[in-house]
Amino acid sequence: MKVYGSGEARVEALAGVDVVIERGQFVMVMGSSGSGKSTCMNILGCLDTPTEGEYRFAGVDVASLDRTQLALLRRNYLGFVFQSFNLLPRTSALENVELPLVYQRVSARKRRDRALEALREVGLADRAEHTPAQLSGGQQQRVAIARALVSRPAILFADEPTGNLDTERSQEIMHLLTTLNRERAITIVMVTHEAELAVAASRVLIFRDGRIIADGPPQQV
Amino acid sequence: MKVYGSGEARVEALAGVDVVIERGQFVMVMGSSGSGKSTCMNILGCLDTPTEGEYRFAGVDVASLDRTQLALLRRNYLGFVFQSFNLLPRTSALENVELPLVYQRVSARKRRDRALEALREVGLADRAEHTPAQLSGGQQQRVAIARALVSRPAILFADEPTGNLDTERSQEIMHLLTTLNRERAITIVMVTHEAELAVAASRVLIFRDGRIIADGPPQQV
Ligand SMILES: Nc1ncnc2c1ncn2[C@@H]1O[C@H](COP(=O)(O)OP(=O)(O)OP(=O)(O)O)[C@@H](O)[C@H]1O
Ligand SMILES: Nc1ncnc2c1ncn2[C@@H]1O[C@H](COP(=O)(O)OP(=O)(O)OP(=O)(O)O)[C@@H](O)[C@H]1O
Ligand SMILES: [Mg+2]
Ligand SMILES: [Mg+2]
Repeated sequence: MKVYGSGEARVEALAGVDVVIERGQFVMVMGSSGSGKSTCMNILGCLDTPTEGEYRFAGVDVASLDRTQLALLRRNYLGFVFQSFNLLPRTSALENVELPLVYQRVSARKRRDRALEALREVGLADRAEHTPAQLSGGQQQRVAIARALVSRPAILFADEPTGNLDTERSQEIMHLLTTLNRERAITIVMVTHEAELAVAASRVLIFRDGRIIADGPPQQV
Repeated sequence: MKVYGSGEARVEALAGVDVVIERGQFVMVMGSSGSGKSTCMNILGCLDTPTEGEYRFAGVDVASLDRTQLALLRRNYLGFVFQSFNLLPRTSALENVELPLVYQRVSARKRRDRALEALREVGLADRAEHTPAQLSGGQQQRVAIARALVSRPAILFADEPTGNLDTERSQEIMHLLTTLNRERAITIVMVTHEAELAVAASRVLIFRDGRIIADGPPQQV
């Protein structure tokens, strides 16, 4: 349950959501614009808290954790691709991708190698020195994906990660994600509005007006 | 022709583009990430200039216009939906949509009515007072579309205007755009990566590595 504002301005972004995500699942989240997908992702990713209700991460009630413990939890276990990328503006693609490794105190040399490898995986090794303003929309989106994956998170939350990518690039990213899910057991929760991508997932959640109205395998849903 | 940087950092964003866009056309622009679509749109929209070559708008060489004349040209004839929306952050949706009418010195009352009507057309009349931070990704995108259309431009440049919208909302926006094109003869140049939207256009341009490699009706291309 997530409510913003009050009185006339009251908005129920989430009106009642009950969901359990299991380790190793690839969950696709779909639904109309404004239906609560990003709000739900932010709560699952420990970036926001519900107005009512509780959220347990690996059996731990996250409301019982203080800010430092939450930051450590996110840093060590979670990767996030935001709907609006959230890259550091005057910083190169390489430095943007290195950032999670800086927080994890990885050595400068290892950071650079792993960040370059992550950029290579999204086809941007030749744009390592460009700042976001010197990159196309789809390139910025791919830098955000590389940054989310470089720390090898246990769970990846990806909010519309292919929204700015042509079909070929989208397929490359989907191939990368399904491989990571299958070979490294990375749990993936991904928002998309493109039905043809949903078949890559084992499970689809459909949101409407702040509720989940369907939950099952892609073919059924 | 559009080149950034030099030496090792040299990037040919546009390597040689020759295109003529006729009044009343609905042109769909497609192509891989980083192929030059947004760069081309910025030049056509008089927001940027080519490194080499010329651009004539209604017979006028835009290089012969000074900054004030260019600003007037854009204000009076052009509408732009940016790939990253570019909304004013601490300003309500209504005020964001009113902005082009402020520049055109429309009265406060008319501005408000027309801005509310534009928000209604994109399904956001009930979000008029929300700031961008209080809107979902797809809602921000629709505010950007409303803002681009409120001044009734002769030409609309829309860079991935449905990238964050579910299928139903995308169809609504496409219906709105095709109606404006047909009934008000608004010329539309739209970037998309979704092939199923291309059939709404009379002409498709496909970019690759800074060049147009295909140009024709949707079925052929
Ligand atoms: N300021 C800049 N400096 C250097 N290179 C740039 C700059 N701006 C854009 N580029 C490069 O120019 C190329 C074309 O960019 P453009 O934004 O036109 O691509 P696009 O077709 O719109 O891509 P997308 O579909 O990802 O939005 C890209 O390879 C990009 O890295
Ligand atoms: N800070 C806020 N204050 C008020 N309302 C908000 C705020 N943030 C989000 N909302 C509202 O909550 C609802 C759900 O937003 P959310 O971002 O979760 O939608 P979404 O499903 O991700 O949509 P989209 O597909 O457009 O990205 C929207 O109607 C939005 O207007
Ligand atoms: Mg969202
Ligand atoms: Mg672009």
